[in-house]
Amino acid sequence: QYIVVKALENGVTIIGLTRGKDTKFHHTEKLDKGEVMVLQFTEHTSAVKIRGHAEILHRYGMSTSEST
Amino acid sequence: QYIVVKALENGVTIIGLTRGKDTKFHHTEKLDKGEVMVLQFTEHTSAVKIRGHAEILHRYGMSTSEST
Amino acid sequence: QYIVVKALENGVTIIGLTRGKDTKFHHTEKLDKGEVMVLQFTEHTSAVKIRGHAEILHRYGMSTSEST
Amino acid sequence: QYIVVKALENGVTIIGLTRGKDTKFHHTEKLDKGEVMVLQFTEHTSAVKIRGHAEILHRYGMSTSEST
Amino acid sequence: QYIVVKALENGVTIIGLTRGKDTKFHHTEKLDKGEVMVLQFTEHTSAVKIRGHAEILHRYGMSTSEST
Amino acid sequence: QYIVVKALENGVTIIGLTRGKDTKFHHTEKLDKGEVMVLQFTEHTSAVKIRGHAEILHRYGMSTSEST
Amino acid sequence: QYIVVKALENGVTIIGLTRGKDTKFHHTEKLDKGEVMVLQFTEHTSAVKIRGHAEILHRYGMSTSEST
Amino acid sequence: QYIVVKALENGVTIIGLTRGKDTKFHHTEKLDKGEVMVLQFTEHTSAVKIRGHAEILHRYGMSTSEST
Amino acid sequence: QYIVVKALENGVTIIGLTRGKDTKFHHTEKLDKGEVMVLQFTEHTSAVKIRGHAEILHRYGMSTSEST
Amino acid sequence: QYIVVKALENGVTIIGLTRGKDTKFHHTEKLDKGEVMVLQFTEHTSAVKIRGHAEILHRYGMSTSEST
Amino acid sequence: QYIVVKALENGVTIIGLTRGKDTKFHHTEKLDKGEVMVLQFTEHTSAVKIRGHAEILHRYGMSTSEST
Ligand SMILES: N[C@@H](Cc1c[nH]c2ccccc12)C(=O)O
Ligand SMILES: N[C@@H](Cc1c[nH]c2ccccc12)C(=O)O
Ligand SMILES: N[C@@H](Cc1c[nH]c2ccccc12)C(=O)O
Ligand SMILES: N[C@@H](Cc1c[nH]c2ccccc12)C(=O)O
Ligand SMILES: N[C@@H](Cc1c[nH]c2ccccc12)C(=O)O
Ligand SMILES: N[C@@H](Cc1c[nH]c2ccccc12)C(=O)O
Ligand SMILES: N[C@@H](Cc1c[nH]c2ccccc12)C(=O)O
Ligand SMILES: N[C@@H](Cc1c[nH]c2ccccc12)C(=O)O
Ligand SMILES: N[C@@H](Cc1c[nH]c2ccccc12)C(=O)O
Ligand SMILES: N[C@@H](Cc1c[nH]c2ccccc12)C(=O)O
Ligand SMILES: N[C@@H](Cc1c[nH]c2ccccc12)C(=O)O
Repeated sequence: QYIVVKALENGVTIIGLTRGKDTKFHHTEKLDKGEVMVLQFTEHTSAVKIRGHAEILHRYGMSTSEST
Repeated sequence: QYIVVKALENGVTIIGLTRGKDTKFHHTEKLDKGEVMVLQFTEHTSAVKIRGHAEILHRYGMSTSEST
Repeated sequence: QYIVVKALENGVTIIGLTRGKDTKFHHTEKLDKGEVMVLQFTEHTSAVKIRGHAEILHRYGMSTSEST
Repeated sequence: QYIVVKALENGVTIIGLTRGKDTKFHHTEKLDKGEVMVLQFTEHTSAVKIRGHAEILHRYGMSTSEST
Repeated sequence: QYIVVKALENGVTIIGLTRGKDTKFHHTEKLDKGEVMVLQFTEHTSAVKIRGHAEILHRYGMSTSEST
Repeated sequence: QYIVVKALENGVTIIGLTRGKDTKFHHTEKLDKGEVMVLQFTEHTSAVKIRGHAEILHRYGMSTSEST
Repeated sequence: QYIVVKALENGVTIIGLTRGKDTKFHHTEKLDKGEVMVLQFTEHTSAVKIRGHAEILHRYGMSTSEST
Repeated sequence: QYIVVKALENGVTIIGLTRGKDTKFHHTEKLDKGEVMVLQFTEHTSAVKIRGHAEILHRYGMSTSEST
Repeated sequence: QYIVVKALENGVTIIGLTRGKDTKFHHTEKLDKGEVMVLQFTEHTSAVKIRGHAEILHRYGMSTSEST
Repeated sequence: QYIVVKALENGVTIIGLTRGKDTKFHHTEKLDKGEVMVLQFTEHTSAVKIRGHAEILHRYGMSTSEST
Repeated sequence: QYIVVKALENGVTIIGLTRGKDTKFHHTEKLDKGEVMVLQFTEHTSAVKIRGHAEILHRYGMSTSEST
């Protein structure tokens, strides 16, 4: 189980949220425009939040996050 | 097993409900317009409630939640 | 295994029935119009009853519950 | 493994039959017209009987039970 | 693994045969016209016999039993 | 894993052969015309023989046994 | 995993070969014209040989054995 | 996992090669024209060699071995 | 679970991020133009970042990373 | 998991490479023109090399090796 | 899980990278033009690098590596 994120602008952030009773941000990965990242769900990551303009590929197709 | 939520307005809330005998809200995540979140079902989360205007992608296709 | 419920009116109720020898209502979740809920079958929930006007997405397609 | 039942009239009954050597009725759930129920097969339920006018969705498609 | 039986006349009988070295009738369920039953294969039931006029849905499609 | 047999004449016989080192007939089930039977492969049955005029549904489609 | 054999003439033989270091004939089943047999691969049978004119259904489609 | 071999001439040989560190011929089965054989991969057989004119059905379709 | 990366220019970098509580870069692999790499997700790698102009094949199709 | 190799000329060689830390040739099988071989991946074989003119069927379709 | 590599020129190299904390080259296999190799991912190999002009078949289709 993974998702693919491609940054369409500089400063896209991918945030990993902790698995378990508590839900906190455990890691933030910054992407420059054009970089691609492939991210799994893991023992420590059960939710992911994406900020900034990016393409997100997942099992239901593609979503586009917009810069806020 | 995950769902994908894209906020179509500011202030969209994603609520995780506890797994087990009791059903309570254990975490609320606020999304700004354009933010995308990918959320798994987990040992602690067996139901999710979405309020506000958002696109929800799941195995049966897409649902749109409306602001109340 | 989950189902997706979208309330088409205020006051839609989703009822979880207990797994096991006895069958009782263990939780009732009220939805306002436009709210969407994603619900798993779990160790404690082996049947779900929906009252009020709502769209229910499941593996066989979509069912619409009507207000009684 | 679950089935979906939508009541098309008042007084539809869904009967759960016990798993095991003996086959008895362990629970009867009454549905009003328009109510929808999603029911799993479980450790205690290995057969289900539906009486009254209802739509039953299952892996082979849809069956309609008629009032007797 | 389940099959779906809809009675097309009164007096349809569904017979469960025992799993194991011996093959005996352990339960007979009578259906009235229009009633629908969903039946699993189980630890105690490895064969099912249907008498009377009924529709039987299974993984290979639909069979119709006739009254003898 | 099951097969579905529908008798197209009286006196159709379904024979279960034993699983294991030896291969013997452990059970013979007689069907009247129009009766339908659904039969699993089990711990005790690893082969099935059908005599008489019947329709046999299985994973590869349908076979028709003829009366000898 | 099973195959389906329908005899197209009398005297069709289905031979089960032993699983294990040695390969021997452990059982021969004779079929009359029109008889149908459904045979699993088992703990004792890892190869099957068919002689005589018969239709053999398997996962790759249908083969026809000819009388030698 | 099995393959199906139909001999298109007399004297077709099916050779089983041993599983394990060593690779040897542990069994040779001779087929007469028209005979069909269904062969599994097993604890003792991890490769099969076919000589002579035969039709071989497997998961990728059909191959035809030619007489050398 | 693997992805395929083809470098479309010299100096493409594939970065493996550690699985676990911490997220660090544990390995960087440099590719020259035209080289192809096939990379699994593993016990030590739960996320991969690609910089430079490359084609990335994954379960959702193809993504192209651009040089920053 | 197996592949199918058909020799299109004499002297085709199929080489099995050892599974484990070391990678060596543990077995070479020579095929004559027209012979067909079906080969599994095993505890001892994690890579296979084919030399000479042959047809190789695998999950991605068909490859043809050429004589060098 | 395997990939198929066909060398389109002499001197194609297939490099196996170690699974685990460290990532090193544990084996390099040289292919002559026309040779075909089928390679699994294993306990010791979690990434593969291909240099030189070759066709690589994998679950996403075909990639072509170019000589650098
Ligand atoms: N800590 C939460 C994170 C989470 C996953 N899915 C969620 C859905 C809603 C809210 C929180 C979550 C958990 O592991 O369950
Ligand atoms: N605590 C409940 C939450 C829940 C999941 N699915 C439901 C359906 C209906 C009502 C409650 C629920 C459980 O784990 O079972
Ligand atoms: N307590 C019951 C609830 C139930 C599930 N499916 C049913 C079908 C019919 C009646 C009751 C049920 C059980 O776990 O089995
Ligand atoms: N007690 C039976 C109920 C049952 C399931 N499937 C059946 C089919 C026919 C008759 C009875 C049944 C059992 O668990 O096996
Ligand atoms: N007691 C038998 C019932 C049975 C299942 N499938 C059969 C096929 C033929 C004859 C009998 C059977 C068994 O469990 O094996
Ligand atoms: N006793 C045999 C019955 C059998 C199953 N499949 C067969 C194929 C051929 C001959 C006999 C059989 C066994 O369990 O293996
Ligand atoms: N005794 C052999 C029988 C066999 C199965 N598949 C084969 C292929 C070729 C030759 C023999 C066989 C085994 O179990 O392995
Ligand atoms: N003894 C070998 C047989 C074998 C299977 N697949 C192969 C491929 C190539 C060479 C030999 C083989 C093994 O079990 O691994
Ligand atoms: N160390 C993290 C790496 C990671 C995987 N997926 C992620 C998504 C977001 C942020 C970090 C990650 C983990 O194993 O969970
Ligand atoms: N001994 C190696 C053989 C191997 C399999 N796949 C490979 C890919 C590249 C290089 C070597 C290999 C291993 O089992 O892992
Ligand atoms: N040693 C690494 C090799 C590896 C696999 N996939 C990767 C992706 C990126 C970087 C290194 C790797 C591991 O087993 O995890």
